[in-house]
Amino acid sequence: AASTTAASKIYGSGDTRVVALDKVDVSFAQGQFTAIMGPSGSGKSTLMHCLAGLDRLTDGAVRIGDVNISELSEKDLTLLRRNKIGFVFQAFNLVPTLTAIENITLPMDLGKTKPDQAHLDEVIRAVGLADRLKHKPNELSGGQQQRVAVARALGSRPDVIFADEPTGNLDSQTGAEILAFMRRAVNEFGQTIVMVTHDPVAASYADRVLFLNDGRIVNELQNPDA
Amino acid sequence: AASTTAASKIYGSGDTRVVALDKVDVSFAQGQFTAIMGPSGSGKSTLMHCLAGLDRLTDGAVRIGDVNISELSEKDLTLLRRNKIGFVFQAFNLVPTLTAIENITLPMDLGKTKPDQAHLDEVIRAVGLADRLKHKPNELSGGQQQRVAVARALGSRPDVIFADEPTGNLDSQTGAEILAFMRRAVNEFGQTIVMVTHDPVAASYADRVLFLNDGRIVNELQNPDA
Ligand SMILES: Nc1ncnc2c1ncn2[C@@H]1O[C@H](COP(=O)(O)OP(=O)(O)OP(=O)(O)O)[C@@H](O)[C@H]1O
Ligand SMILES: Nc1ncnc2c1ncn2[C@@H]1O[C@H](COP(=O)(O)OP(=O)(O)OP(=O)(O)O)[C@@H](O)[C@H]1O
Ligand SMILES: [Mg+2]
Ligand SMILES: [Mg+2]
Repeated sequence: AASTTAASKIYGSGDTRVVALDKVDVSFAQGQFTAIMGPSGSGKSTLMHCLAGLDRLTDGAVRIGDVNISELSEKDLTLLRRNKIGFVFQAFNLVPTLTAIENITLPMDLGKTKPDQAHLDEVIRAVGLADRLKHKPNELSGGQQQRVAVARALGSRPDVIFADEPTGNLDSQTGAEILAFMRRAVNEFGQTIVMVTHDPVAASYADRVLFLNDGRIVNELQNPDA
Repeated sequence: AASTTAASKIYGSGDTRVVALDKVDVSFAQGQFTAIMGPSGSGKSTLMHCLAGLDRLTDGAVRIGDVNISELSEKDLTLLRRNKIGFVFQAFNLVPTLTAIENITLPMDLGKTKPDQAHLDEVIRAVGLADRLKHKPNELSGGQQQRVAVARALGSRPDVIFADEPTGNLDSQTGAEILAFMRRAVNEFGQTIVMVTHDPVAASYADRVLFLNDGRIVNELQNPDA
């Protein structure tokens, strides 16, 4: 569903040079749930943003499906992202002037696609926001904002979901609801999920765990248990 | 060091009415390390903001030291916050145009106080940011931004530190460095720390854990182990 070949991302130069990704080869099969763990600053968000076409590599290639996304025009990349990719940002990136429900349906409203209402209701139930839909982000707790970001990525049922630390601001019970929903999305609908997490319990929901350090994949675990 | 009496915070009215805090009585002794846990949306950040004078209660009182802070002028409240209180925000609240080190020393620069350089160096070492000090927030990972926010609250060695989920974006090793530093600050300097967390391992560093649900304190554990 997604892959990188020799992906490198370098910031700055001279003594401010930072190699955020160092020739990373990784691939995510359709219908697979992968967790990515690693120290703070090891390149996880950078990898996710480059995979989703939100940032450009310095070197190497990214494929979504069988499309090399660096060959796409800005317009086609935007369409690909809107139709095929859901992204949960580490910093949520909600629109402050829209309510929770407007934030959640924003990708579909922009793409003028009608949501599958039963699926959307199920997403809203799983994230526990049914009684907060009319609130704006500044009227929500940190974890509620995070859940709006999660629901926005899941609501359109995209082929591939990139979730950057989706449960970091949630208590274990609220997080478990979301992780169980994501597990079902993979099992029942064949969606592909790539989830960055610092929480081993969250990682245990995945089919495999990749470990990143200093911009490289240094280890891989299959079928992890907490 | 800090306490509330019958603290209530109510948002909205009619059917958008939310009771975020419900007559909360709590007190934090000088030199005590308290963790606060509870479901997402249970009122933890609201309690912390009201304790630190960043938000006003609908009813009840907050004391810092023996001062009822609702009786202070805006000017005196600002001085109290700057001199006595450190706050780690759940959303970090860094200044985007300042570098990491400028963000860290901002409270002291505003107050025109000179930092204790040895202490500041120790804080920077504990949060692991020595090689990122000249970076701006948008050149830092999520966890690095969180660590800047932590260092800013600790750097001036305030009497009371309120930390709202200070390790949520950190791997366990980076988080442990910060928690150990906070434990030392309490043990060696008699600082008071109130830390909201969703992580039981982080809570185990505290002297006691308070559990919040629906705006009330529902349980308390002394000397918790993970
Ligand atoms: N301006 C507002 N208007 C209406 N409701 C609000 C407003 N601000 C906060 N709330 C509500 O108050 C409740 C408590 O919020 P608070 O931020 O204290 O929760 P929290 O315990 O910190 O949660 P989290 O663990 O998700 O950070 C939430 O249910 C939230 O929706
Ligand atoms: N614009 C930039 N200029 C210089 N360095 C940068 C820039 N953006 C990111 N970096 C650096 O790239 C590295 C990788 O960042 P990234 O956000 O991918 O880390 P991460 O693994 O997601 O960390 P965390 O767990 O803290 O979120 C970090 O060390 C960061 O400081
Ligand atoms: Mg990150
Ligand atoms: Mg909060």
